[in-house]
Amino acid sequence: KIPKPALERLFIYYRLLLAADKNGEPVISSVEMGRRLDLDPAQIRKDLTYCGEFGKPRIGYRVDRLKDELKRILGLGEEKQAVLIGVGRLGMAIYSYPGFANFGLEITGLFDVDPTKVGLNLGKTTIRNISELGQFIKEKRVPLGIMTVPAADAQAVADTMVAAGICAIWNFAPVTLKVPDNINVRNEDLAVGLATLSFQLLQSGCP
Amino acid sequence: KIPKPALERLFIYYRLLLAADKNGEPVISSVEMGRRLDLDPAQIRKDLTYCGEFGKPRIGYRVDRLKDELKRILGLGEEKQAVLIGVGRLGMAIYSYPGFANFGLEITGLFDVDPTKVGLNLGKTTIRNISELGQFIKEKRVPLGIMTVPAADAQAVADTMVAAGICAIWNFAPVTLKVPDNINVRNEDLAVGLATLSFQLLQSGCP
Ligand SMILES: NC(=O)c1ccc[n+]([C@@H]2O[C@H](COP(=O)([O-])OP(=O)(O)OC[C@H]3O[C@@H](n4cnc5c(N)ncnc54)[C@H](O)[C@@H]3O)[C@@H](O)[C@H]2O)c1
Ligand SMILES: NC(=O)c1ccc[n+]([C@@H]2O[C@H](COP(=O)([O-])OP(=O)(O)OC[C@H]3O[C@@H](n4cnc5c(N)ncnc54)[C@H](O)[C@@H]3O)[C@@H](O)[C@H]2O)c1
Repeated sequence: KIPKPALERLFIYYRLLLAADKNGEPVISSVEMGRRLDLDPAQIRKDLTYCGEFGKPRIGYRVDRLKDELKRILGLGEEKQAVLIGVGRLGMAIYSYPGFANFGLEITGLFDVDPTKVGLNLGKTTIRNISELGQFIKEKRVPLGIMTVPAADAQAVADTMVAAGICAIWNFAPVTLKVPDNINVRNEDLAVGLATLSFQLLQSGCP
Repeated sequence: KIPKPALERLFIYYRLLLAADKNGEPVISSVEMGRRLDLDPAQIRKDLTYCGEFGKPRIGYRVDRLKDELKRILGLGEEKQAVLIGVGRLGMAIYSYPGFANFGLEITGLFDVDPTKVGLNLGKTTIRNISELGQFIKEKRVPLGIMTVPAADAQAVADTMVAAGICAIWNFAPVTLKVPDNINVRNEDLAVGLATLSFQLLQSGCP
């Protein structure tokens, strides 16, 4: 089992290799990777042994081979379906972001309660009413739900998804969701990220 | 000095107390806080001693007093100015989000390169051209810069801000910024967050 901090770094190496491959770089060393990512090359070499990758001394890693290996290990080749609930400011930004496709995510269902939004066609997907969410997850066996609804609505939406068999929730609402232990929940609390940064500002006495 | 994980929890307690105060709750216990946040009440009590707060046994904490104490300790009463660069999908969502005001943040400058956006008036602020960024930061002594520009442009924008005397950068672009050590940088890498969640899905064998 790969420890979480190492796992997050492997995704960052994969993204770096995608760019290096596009640039036509045949090989890359852990020292060069370390320079671009501001990380310790020894840490990078250690992380890459989790996927059985050993570079050649003084040459480094073959970019195309290492990229494909990471893609396989991290399960990035597999298309993962997701539904997104709450097509507001943040929901729209996430839905239309092309960068998630690099990680094999496809948002196949959009849901909202706002009558002026339900029925709107956004590219490949039409916004459906929240009442259809449970059935959609069940029928299409969607594993992942992305929640960008207001804090007050988050728990109810989570309950609907859990009842329909969702396996993981990516939650942007600033609330702690109560879900069974077998459901993976990842909370992105952007406001706390900002608050922590401004506290550090205060402590450093700036401006 | 408060360790970072404890600091992040103190902001979450503050947000919970804001809501409890609005609901008119006079007191709250660490056990009740733990229930709402899915945290260990002993951990909550320990965190609150960082700000010299000791609840009364079996009664708990006075909501208004604890809220104000946390606000003081965390420096939330002080208005902090910020500039936001890159008024695209994510930039717009962040600019128009009312939740950041709870943490004393006010975005007083918007910057972009897109001629169709420069000059647009969004509420209190007009989008300015990126060429004015350096001068704006210097003149108004803005401490914090929020970057929601494409990855390829991020380093150049950071360099402009550092030269103008910015103290902290909140970066959403998936790149590692090279900045002097005295600048606080917080990276929000949403794609890696998602990738980690979907990897856990794979490992749990769902659906
Ligand atoms: N915008 C940001 O930058 C930002 C930052 C941090 C956190 N958040 C959090 O992300 C969430 C979304 O924020 P936003 O700014 O996009 O809000 P928003 O109000 O722009 O969008 C919310 C959307 O959810 C829909 N909705 C409401 N109740 C619903 C329900 N029961 N089922 C389905 N859809 C429902 C609304 O119709 C709306 O379209 C909020 O919880 C917010 O606290 C947003
Ligand atoms: N949208 C998302 O959900 C999301 C998720 C993860 C990461 N990100 C990252 O956040 C950043 C913004 O993403 P987005 O989806 O909002 O992109 P976007 O293309 O919608 O917006 C980018 C904005 O930056 C402006 N810009 C470009 N170069 C600039 C420069 N040199 N100076 C000032 N402004 C400049 C563009 O004109 C545009 O308005 C990107 O780095 C992206 O990788 C976005």
